[in-house]
Amino acid sequence: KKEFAVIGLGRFGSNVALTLEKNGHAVLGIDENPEVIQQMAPLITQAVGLDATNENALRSVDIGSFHTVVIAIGSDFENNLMTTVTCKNLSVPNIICKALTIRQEEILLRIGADRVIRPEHEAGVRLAESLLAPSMLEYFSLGPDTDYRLAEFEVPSCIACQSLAQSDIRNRYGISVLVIKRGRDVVMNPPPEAILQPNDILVVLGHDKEIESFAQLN
Amino acid sequence: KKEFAVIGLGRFGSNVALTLEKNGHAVLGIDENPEVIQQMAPLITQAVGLDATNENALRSVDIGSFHTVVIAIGSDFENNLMTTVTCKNLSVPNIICKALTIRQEEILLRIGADRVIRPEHEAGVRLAESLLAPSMLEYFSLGPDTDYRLAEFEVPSCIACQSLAQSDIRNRYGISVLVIKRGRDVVMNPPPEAILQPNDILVVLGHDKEIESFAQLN
Ligand SMILES: Nc1ncnc2c1ncn2[C@@H]1O[C@H](COP(=O)(O)OP(=O)(O)OP(=O)(O)O)[C@@H](O)[C@H]1O
Ligand SMILES: Nc1ncnc2c1ncn2[C@@H]1O[C@H](COP(=O)(O)OP(=O)(O)OP(=O)(O)O)[C@@H](O)[C@H]1O
Repeated sequence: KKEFAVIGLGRFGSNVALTLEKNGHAVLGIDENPEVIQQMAPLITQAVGLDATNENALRSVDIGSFHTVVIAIGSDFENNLMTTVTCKNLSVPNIICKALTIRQEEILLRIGADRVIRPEHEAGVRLAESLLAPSMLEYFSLGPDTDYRLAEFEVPSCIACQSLAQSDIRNRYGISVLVIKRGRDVVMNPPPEAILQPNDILVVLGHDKEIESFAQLN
Repeated sequence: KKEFAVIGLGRFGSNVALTLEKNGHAVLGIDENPEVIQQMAPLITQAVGLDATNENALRSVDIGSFHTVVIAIGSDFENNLMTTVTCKNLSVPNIICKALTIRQEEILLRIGADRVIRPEHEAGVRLAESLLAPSMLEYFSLGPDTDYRLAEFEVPSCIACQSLAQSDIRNRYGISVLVIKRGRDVVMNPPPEAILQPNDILVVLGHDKEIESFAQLN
């Protein structure tokens, strides 16, 4: 099976297509705007101008032969919907859509989208979270059924130059230091006598609330 | 100092504002569209209708007293630019702007933005990366100066029911298993005899290339 097609080469769609191409995958890009096709044609494997709400046009590029189709049409929800329904009818196994609102997301999931992305909404939430805990450089949750997370911090200045044991992080915050990165070196399961130096990067494991308190240290 | 103001309450800006409010912070929201202000007024601490390119209007809400101002105006770059320059002149310490293109980002950084976000671009790259390694549930890099990363995977079926030692992950892939999560339980630094069960979540540390090979296992 061919891999990826992207319908709608706006900022979101074109970046999906370009990133896939950069990583060695052939992408079919579709857009009804000939200027967009002209711009994208030198940059992706195949760029075709057609109206994706037209089932015959989608058949003509054998859209059903693609494993994953990304439908990146934002501003015209009816176009987005029509295109999604058509791809579903043509048996595309994995359909990923952009949506602008949660109501649109619900509708798209109900009519056959496998996954829906709301770029502006997600970026707004992500920015707010980084403003709320600016010392937490990165993190991810260990799952939807748990409040454990892994998080990355620069060593807070108030514990720099202490040993891990002296800093007493586990007792004071309930979190565990899994990794210390210093420059290019990485120490896993650092021993209690390991000295925390300024600019070290710590990777810690703990519950959301514990990690949030630790994040307030800076 | 007051904390947060958001100028431009479109999808990106409104979600920044709402997430900050949900986490207990008072937000000043500014938008020139009275319908937007009417919608947002019940949801945030203060919603003011004004044209943010007007320096006197921004002075009237004491914008310089805010530590962080998010300028979430996308489609009119001149408005975005004017507002950014005005906030800079009024001594806002931390200015974060939305941009549509990398050229806009460069300009905004040069005229005083501390950070620039391109939501559609970043979402497109992020989606493509998740399509390229669908078994890698989450990850983060340990820094811009290293290719070490932490990543989260569901146990690949071909090694489920083996012990960590039998699976020989470290020798075969060069990556280290830091955490095994099973249901609600979390085991740090699992011993070699730990059995990997289907549905376990693994957190591993390794170089980008090693993690990418491990990601192909599913
Ligand atoms: N029926 C259609 N068939 C093919 N392409 C379409 C169709 N409708 C819209 N497009 C294309 O999809 C692209 C993105 O559409 P639109 O501008 O509506 O979305 P957007 O969400 O605002 O984009 P961005 O990703 O830049 O935020 C445009 O280049 C447009 O030409
Ligand atoms: N000069 C200005 N002063 C105050 N508000 C403004 C100004 N210019 C634009 N806005 C507001 O900013 C909001 C977002 O603007 P716009 O629609 O240009 O951005 P967008 O990037 O498309 O939004 P979204 O975040 O929904 O993707 C709108 O509600 C608009 O009224």
